Amino acid sequence: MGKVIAVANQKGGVGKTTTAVNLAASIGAMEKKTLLIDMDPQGNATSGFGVNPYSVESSIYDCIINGKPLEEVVLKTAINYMNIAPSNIDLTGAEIELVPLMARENRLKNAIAPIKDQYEFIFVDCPPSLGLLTLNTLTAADSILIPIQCEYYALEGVSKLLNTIELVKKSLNQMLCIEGVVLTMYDGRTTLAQQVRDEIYKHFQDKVYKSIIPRNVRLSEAPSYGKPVILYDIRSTGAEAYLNLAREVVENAERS
Amino acid sequence: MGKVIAVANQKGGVGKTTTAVNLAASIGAMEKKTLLIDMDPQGNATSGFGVNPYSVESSIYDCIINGKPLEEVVLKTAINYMNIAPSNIDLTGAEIELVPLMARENRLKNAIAPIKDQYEFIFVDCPPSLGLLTLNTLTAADSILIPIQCEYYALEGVSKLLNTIELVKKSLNQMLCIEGVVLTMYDGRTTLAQQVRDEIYKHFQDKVYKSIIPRNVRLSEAPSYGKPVILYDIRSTGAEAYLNLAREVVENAERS
Ligand SMILES: Nc1ncnc2c1ncn2[C@@H]1O[C@H](COP(=O)(O)OP(=O)(O)OP(=O)(O)O)[C@@H](O)[C@H]1O
Ligand SMILES: Nc1ncnc2c1ncn2[C@@H]1O[C@H](COP(=O)(O)OP(=O)(O)OP(=O)(O)O)[C@@H](O)[C@H]1O
Ligand SMILES: [Mg+2]
Ligand SMILES: [Mg+2]
Repeated sequence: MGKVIAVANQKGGVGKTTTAVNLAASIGAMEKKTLLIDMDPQGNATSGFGVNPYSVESSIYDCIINGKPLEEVVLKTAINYMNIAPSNIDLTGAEIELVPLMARENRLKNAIAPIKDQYEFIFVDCPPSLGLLTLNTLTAADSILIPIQCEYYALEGVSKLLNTIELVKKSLNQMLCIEGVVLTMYDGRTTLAQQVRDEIYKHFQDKVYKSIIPRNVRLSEAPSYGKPVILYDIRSTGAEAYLNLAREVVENAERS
Repeated sequence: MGKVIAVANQKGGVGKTTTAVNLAASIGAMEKKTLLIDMDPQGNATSGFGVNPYSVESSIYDCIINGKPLEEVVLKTAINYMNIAPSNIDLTGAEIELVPLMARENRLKNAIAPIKDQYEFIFVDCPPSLGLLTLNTLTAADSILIPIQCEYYALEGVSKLLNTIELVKKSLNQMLCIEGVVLTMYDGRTTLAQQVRDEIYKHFQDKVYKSIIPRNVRLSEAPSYGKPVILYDIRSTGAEAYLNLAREVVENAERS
């Protein structure tokens, strides 16, 4: 039975897409059937696998707005056990188009239900906001994985994200819990990063993954080749960190 | 007559807030009457000046939704010639609340009109999306200043931003033009940054500011002290870069 994990944080540029792409690819490489859904109108997770969001005919937009079966939208990737449900430019209008629709927060959950059993893990990359696309994802998700950059503004936004999770739990999805918190773009040389890290450990304790993702240029180069980092440069510290994170995520899932 | 400049880019974490805060502060330090409006529900520009977005009684939300005069919301800052119109938690719901309202894209423009003459520069920090808050800002603005991080995903989003600017020009604000493009968090040691920089010069030519903002930890430390970088560490390379950018922005405005 597939576990649906939202990769979300309304703060921009904290590594949501980089985490969703590389975690899904790493777990796929461990031969666990994995799906990555791109719910961000920017389509970065889509292009992170070499798929052009501008040329994709149908996308997750058609599933949540027109009820198209998710199975018809899913594409294969260069990783055998991993598929992607791409985003395209139509998704930009979805936040406003969803407002008057029936069961507007449940559209993604209903789209995933028929295929949930075909995968062990389903990751959903979210846009940098707490609008209807992210709410749809938090309603469909079993848990949320929170990438946090060790910077002041990123720390500030955490309490707001936690409030939103509580609101979703109360009225849309009682099951939602925190899968884990991953520190991203970590540069241990700065005191700011250490101070923010300590704050996050105090707040989230054992929910913080042992694997910390270091700042590594290979992670930001990989998307320009349309590849996850394990296909672009498996020896890099970025690839190693995401493989370690993938092992932790899988172990936690198998234990519970 | 105040020049309204939107600081916008739907890509997250590219340095919009850091640019809006430090540019407004630097121009204020040049003794030009400056206003910074925080249109991002995250309230980072607000806390960048030491104001707590959770404790602010009235904010830009009251102006665009309830028609409260902007003058009643504006706060003084530690910089004499510079004021701020803060954001607060209410702004989170504004994107959805604006949908059914009359003249929903013109709410900010109408709020700014009565006080536009009191300032030489009015900067507006935008959230990382192309929703109604950003559309309100592009409708109210004379021009848009685009911070771009020299990374692949940030480059990918530029064509979408330019499309949106064209749409706004056609139907909401004929006057809107590009004020300039500023490269942020620049690390010249990586070939990726150089490649992306060259792409941006090719695309925007003389619209790209000569001042490039380097990656500088003092810029990310300053907000944790509630200060713009010129008050936190004026000798830093980050402060120097924003003072240079401020001079360019002022010179361009005085020339046209
Ligand atoms: N560990 C890392 N080391 C170096 N660069 C990184 C790392 N993680 C992410 N990046 C780069 O930083 C930028 C921001 O990351 P990313 O786009 O994944 O964040 P995001 O949270 O998905 O952004 P958005 O809020 O726009 O969706 C990207 O250009 C990415 O390539
Ligand atoms: N030149 C720089 N050097 C080092 N750190 C920087 C620089 N510019 C910005 N930062 C840091 O990078 C992070 C992202 O910057 P910022 O929050 O200004 O981007 P943004 O585009 O406003 O993000 P959002 O999309 O969430 O609104 C912040 O933690 C900020 O402190
Ligand atoms: Mg992303
Ligand atoms: Mg910002």
